[in-house]
Amino acid sequence: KIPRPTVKRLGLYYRCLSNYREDGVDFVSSQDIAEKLNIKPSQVRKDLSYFGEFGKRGLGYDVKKLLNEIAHIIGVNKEWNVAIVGAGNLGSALTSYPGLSKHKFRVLALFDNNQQKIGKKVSGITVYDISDLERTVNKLKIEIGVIAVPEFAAQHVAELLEKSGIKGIVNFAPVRLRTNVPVEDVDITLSFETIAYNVVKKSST
Amino acid sequence: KIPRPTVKRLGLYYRCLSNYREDGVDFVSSQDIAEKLNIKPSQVRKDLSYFGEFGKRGLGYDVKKLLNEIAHIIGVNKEWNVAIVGAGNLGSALTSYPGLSKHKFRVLALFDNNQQKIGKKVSGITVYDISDLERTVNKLKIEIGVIAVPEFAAQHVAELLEKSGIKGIVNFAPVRLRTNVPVEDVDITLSFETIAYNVVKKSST
Ligand SMILES: NC(=O)c1ccc[n+]([C@@H]2O[C@H](COP(=O)([O-])OP(=O)(O)OC[C@H]3O[C@@H](n4cnc5c(N)ncnc54)[C@H](O)[C@@H]3O)[C@@H](O)[C@H]2O)c1
Ligand SMILES: NC(=O)c1ccc[n+]([C@@H]2O[C@H](COP(=O)([O-])OP(=O)(O)OC[C@H]3O[C@@H](n4cnc5c(N)ncnc54)[C@H](O)[C@@H]3O)[C@@H](O)[C@H]2O)c1
Repeated sequence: KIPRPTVKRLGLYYRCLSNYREDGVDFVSSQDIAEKLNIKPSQVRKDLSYFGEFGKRGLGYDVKKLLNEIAHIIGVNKEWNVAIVGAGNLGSALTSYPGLSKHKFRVLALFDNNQQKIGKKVSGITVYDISDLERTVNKLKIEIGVIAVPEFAAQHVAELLEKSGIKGIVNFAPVRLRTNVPVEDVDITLSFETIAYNVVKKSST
Repeated sequence: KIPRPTVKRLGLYYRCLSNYREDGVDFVSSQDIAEKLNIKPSQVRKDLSYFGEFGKRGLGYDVKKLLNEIAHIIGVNKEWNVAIVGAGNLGSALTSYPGLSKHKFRVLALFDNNQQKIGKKVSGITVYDISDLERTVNKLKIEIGVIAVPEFAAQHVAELLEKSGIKGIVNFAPVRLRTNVPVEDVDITLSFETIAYNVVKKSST
């Protein structure tokens, strides 16, 4: 079993290696990767060792080969169809975020229960009625559902998504969901706590 | 130097221990914490060892004591004044997100350069003109700036924030900023890659 933080870092490694490839670099060391990501080279070696041997003695890691391997592991080569439930501020920001489609996550539908939003478009994507969730998830072959509704509605929406046959959920509501489908909770306050720690550290050195 | 992933996990430990305290639990083991966070107990022990000895043989960790210690380390006891630049979809979602104020990050001001948004309020917070950034940051004693503007404007906004005397930046724009102030980049696509990996793993087991 690969630890969760390692899986999260794979996305970072993929970005970092893509930048090196764009710059025409063929081989990199664990130090080259670690510097860009502000982590230790030993952490890079440890993470990559979970997936087999990629480094060549003296030469370092083969950028193209490692990119292909990581792409395969994190499903980068695959297009993922995404639906966002909650066409509010957050749902709209996620729909228009170019980072998602750049990493092969295509938002194909938004869902809401507010009659004034249903039928409208956000960045070209239609807002469907939440009662059409199951039919639309099957029709558009949607695999990932995003929960961007208020806290009180999140558990109910998770159950609707599970019933519709969705394969994974990215949850932004500050609620622990009870569901059989894999869930990834997102909480941006952790980034604020990290910056607070770095600010305190910087002022005391 | 404490590794960055460890700092990020401290926020998670703090949440987990607060829940145990609310349930009236006085002592917990590294296993009790690890189970809730889906990580290994050895990772919990390793992380907490950076900050000194808290566990008591046989009893486990003293919940109240550990909470106080972590609170002190990640600046939880301190109120942080926050300004968000970019009163669009993302800026609005962040302003109304209850998670921030719950963890003592108070959004006190929004900034924008769109004349139609300036002077309006989002969840009770005033949208100021970006040209008033320096004066308002000093008046409201703002320490953390959030960048929620389009990619092309992010570097310019980072320079304005640095000039205004801000101490730390949380950056949502998909751009690597050049600034002397500590920056924490947020990219939610990493959560999508993690869920994609878990979905692929689940379907192959
Ligand atoms: N995790 C994070 O880092 C983070 C950051 C910001 C916001 N949030 C959370 O994201 C959620 C959305 O925030 P927002 O600012 O976009 O709120 P919002 O009020 O702007 O949008 C919520 C949308 O959900 C819709 N909705 C409500 N109940 C529904 C239901 N049962 N079915 C379908 N749609 C429903 C509403 O009509 C509305 O359009 C909130 O839970 C907020 O706490 C999380
Ligand atoms: N990192 C992530 O996970 C993530 C997720 C979603 C969106 N985003 C990013 O967040 C940013 C904002 O997204 P959005 O959907 O809210 O966009 P938006 O267009 O709704 O909002 C952007 C706001 O910035 C303002 N603005 C533009 N230039 C400015 C300047 N020089 N000074 C002050 N204000 C200025 C605009 O007037 C607008 O109100 C984008 O860069 C987007 O790519 C990141």
